[in-house]
Amino acid sequence: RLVIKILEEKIKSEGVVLGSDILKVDSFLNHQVDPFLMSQIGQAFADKFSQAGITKVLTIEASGIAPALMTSLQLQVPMVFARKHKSRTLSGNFYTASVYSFTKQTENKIAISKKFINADDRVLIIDDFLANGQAVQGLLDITSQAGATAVGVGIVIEKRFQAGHDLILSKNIPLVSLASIDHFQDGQVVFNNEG
Amino acid sequence: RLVIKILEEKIKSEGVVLGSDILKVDSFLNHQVDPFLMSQIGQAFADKFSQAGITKVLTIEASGIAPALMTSLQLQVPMVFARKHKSRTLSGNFYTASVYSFTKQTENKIAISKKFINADDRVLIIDDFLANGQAVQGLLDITSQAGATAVGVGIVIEKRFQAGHDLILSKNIPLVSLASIDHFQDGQVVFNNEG
Ligand SMILES: Nc1nc2c(ncn2[C@@H]2O[C@H](COP(=O)(O)OP(=O)(O)O)[C@@H](OP(=O)(O)OP(=O)(O)O)[C@H]2O)c(=O)[nH]1
Ligand SMILES: Nc1nc2c(ncn2[C@@H]2O[C@H](COP(=O)(O)OP(=O)(O)O)[C@@H](OP(=O)(O)OP(=O)(O)O)[C@H]2O)c(=O)[nH]1
Repeated sequence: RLVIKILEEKIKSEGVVLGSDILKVDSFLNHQVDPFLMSQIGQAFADKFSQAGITKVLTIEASGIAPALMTSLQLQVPMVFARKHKSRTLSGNFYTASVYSFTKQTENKIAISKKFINADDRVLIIDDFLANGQAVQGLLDITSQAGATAVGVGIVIEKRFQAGHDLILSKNIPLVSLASIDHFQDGQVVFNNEG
Repeated sequence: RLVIKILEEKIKSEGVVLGSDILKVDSFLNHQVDPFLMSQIGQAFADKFSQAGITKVLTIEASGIAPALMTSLQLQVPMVFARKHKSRTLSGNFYTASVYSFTKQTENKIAISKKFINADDRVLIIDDFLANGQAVQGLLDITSQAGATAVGVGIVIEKRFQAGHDLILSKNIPLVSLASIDHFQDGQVVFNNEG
């Protein structure tokens, strides 16, 4: 579909490969944000999951917020972003999950208020990147603690050479990734639908 | 206008006053987000500033992202969110500013990449709350370091009993606040357009 073409084009022309396994896309997704592209991304996820009876879109601050918000707008359901850091009004009862960082080799906690997810919810998880899948795993953990149902995961850019893709599929949860990177080659991005 | 009525209604019915000077609105703005309300808020700010020749919308992670994104979508310009914490691909040259926390009595740094703001930019600053104005002041500082022009500030909820409102007006920058709180009374919110 069109948004995938546009996204791949932007990654090729504006993305920068750092080291062996990081793609920097701070010009349209992670620092500066292209609102129209986000709107197209939201439409794409909403179309893919339109029949899933979704009641809530979940993501993690901060880069997941833009694509998740646009998805929730199209699905006409609330969006909840998990907190990673202490927040001014973060009090009350929370579901928490640990998210492991392979690079930092540390555990971080993410939290969602119990007020905003319950057993009747059918959850769509949205995030900007899928790498090792720890962040998505944390959101799935919280979804399960709440007794809610995870009906799908939507990812803007997945790196297929890392474990996240298979991790999610192994849980039998539908995964929609708009841009799927097979590998990096000489500082260039090679997508799964290419050479 | 309609969005102000809707916003005030939601504050009255879902907002919780904490202590003497904090309003918790985590059900539609700060944790769970109402995407349609955000869209209406974005439209309102875009309408108010439609003639200002805005080239960029600036905000700070995380709660500012939703209203700023919707505003930038309507204005058809990029949105940039300042970083408060270290980020995976945060490298390169940045403008930074200090943001003082009265409650914590600490200085925090916010940063925006020099790639995404320059002297030709006409900037609209958007944020969720206006209290003491330190966050907005930090964004104004960065705007000025870049040689750009701050053409306006859009705030979803301002607390008029704190210094931020007057601080911004003293800089002769147009300020649009959708909900303006005069004070809290017995755990209730009293708006400036009421009793
Ligand atoms: N730009 C970019 N980011 C990547 C890439 N791979 C992973 N990330 C991001 O890195 C962060 C995870 O880093 P760590 O917690 O250190 O975990 P890791 O070493 O196991 O990957 C996440 O950012 P986050 O928590 O979502 O941060 P934020 O941007 O939301 O603040 C994730 O989205 C990549 O190729 N490019
Ligand atoms: N809910 C709520 N928040 C308020 C209120 N007044 C100020 N804040 C938020 O508190 C944070 C500022 O807290 P501090 O840095 O400790 O500064 P302060 O004590 O001088 O206010 C900001 O959140 P932030 O940095 O924008 O955090 P985030 O939500 O974006 O993560 C600001 O938006 C209020 O009445 N209600």
